[in-house]
Amino acid sequence: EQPLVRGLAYSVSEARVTVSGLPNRPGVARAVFAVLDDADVNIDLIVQTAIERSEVVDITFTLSRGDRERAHAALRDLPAEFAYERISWDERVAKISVVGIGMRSHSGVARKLFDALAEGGINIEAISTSEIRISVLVAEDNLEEALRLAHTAYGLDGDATNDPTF
Amino acid sequence: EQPLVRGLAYSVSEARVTVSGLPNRPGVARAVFAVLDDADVNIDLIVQTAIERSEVVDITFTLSRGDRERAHAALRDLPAEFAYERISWDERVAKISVVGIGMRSHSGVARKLFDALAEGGINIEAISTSEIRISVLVAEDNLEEALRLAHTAYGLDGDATNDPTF
Ligand SMILES: C[C@@H](O)[C@H](N)C(=O)O
Ligand SMILES: C[C@@H](O)[C@H](N)C(=O)O
Repeated sequence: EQPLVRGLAYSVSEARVTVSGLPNRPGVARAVFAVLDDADVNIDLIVQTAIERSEVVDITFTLSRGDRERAHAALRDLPAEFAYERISWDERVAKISVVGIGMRSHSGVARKLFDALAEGGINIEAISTSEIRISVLVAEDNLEEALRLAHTAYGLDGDATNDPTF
Repeated sequence: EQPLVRGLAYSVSEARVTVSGLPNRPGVARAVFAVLDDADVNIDLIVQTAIERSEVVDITFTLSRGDRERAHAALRDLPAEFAYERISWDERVAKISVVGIGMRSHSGVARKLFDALAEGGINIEAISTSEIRISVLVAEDNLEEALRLAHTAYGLDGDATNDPTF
C-alpha cells in the first residue's frame, strides 16, 4: 500500500487548551466534554496520550479563539471529583494537516513532516494522526514557513487549503 | 453543517507505547520517529498533547504487537540529547474509530462517544480526533462492549469494519 499524499490543509485563529492532571478513570472525558458542549464551545482537535490508570493524564483540545472565556468558565465548573491540576492556554496556534490515503503504515510519511519542521527549527506543539491524515499544531507565526517546508518535503505543487472538509 | 456519522471502524492486535518526559524542542519528534522508521517498525496512531516549551512532553503511538521488541531496542538507541524519562507499554489495546463527515464542530459527536463508553464503565486510554474521524484506544477486552455501546449511541445498524481504509 503505497502512501499517497493528496495535499496540505491548515487552519488558523484557533486557540489550544491543555487540561493537565486529570484522573484517568471512566467518565472523566465525558464530564470534560459535557461541560464544554453545554457551554456551546466549538471544538476542533482533541488529543489525549495514554498512561497507566494509576497516573493522571492530560487532554489537549483546540477551539475557536472567541470561545476561550466560555470554555474557561465551563471547565471551572467541573465537579470536584474531576479535579484537574491546571489548565494551560496558547492563544495563537495553527493546525497543519497532511491529507492522504493508504498512510496506515505511515511512519515514513509522518517522519517526513517531522524532518521538515525540525529542519526549519519549528517546534511541534501537538500531534494527531490517523490512516488518512497527519495533523500537527505549531505556533501561528510558524505557519507560512511550515507550509513551505511541508510542500517541498512531499513534492506538492498546489496551494494548501483552509477548507476543513478537505 | 450537520455532522453525519458513516460508521465505526476498529483494529485489534495493536500494542501502545508512551514515551514520557521527552524534551519539548524542535527535532525531538524527528529523532524518535527516525529510529523507529529505520527499525522498520510499522506505526499506526501517533498522539502528543501540547504543553509549554519549558516542560517535558509525552508521545503515545500504536504499533503491531510483533514490532514491540524492535521498537524497544530502537528507542533505547536514541542519542543522549533526546533522553526521555521512561517508556510504558500496553500489549493489548484496541482502536475504535467513529468515521463521518462534517464533524468539524464535533464536540457533540465526540461527547456522544465519551458518554457511551462512560456508561459502560470503559476507560478511554487515548484520544485522537479530526474533522472526519474520532479514534479512541480502549483495553482489548472492552472492544466488543465498546462497539455495542457506540452502535447504539449513534443509531447505526451495520457492523463495524476492520478495514483500515474505511
Ligand atoms: C482521561 C479520560 O479519558 C478517562 N480515561 C476516561 O475514560 O474518561
Ligand atoms: C516533542 C516534540 O514534538 C518536539 N516538540 C518537536 O518539535 O519535535
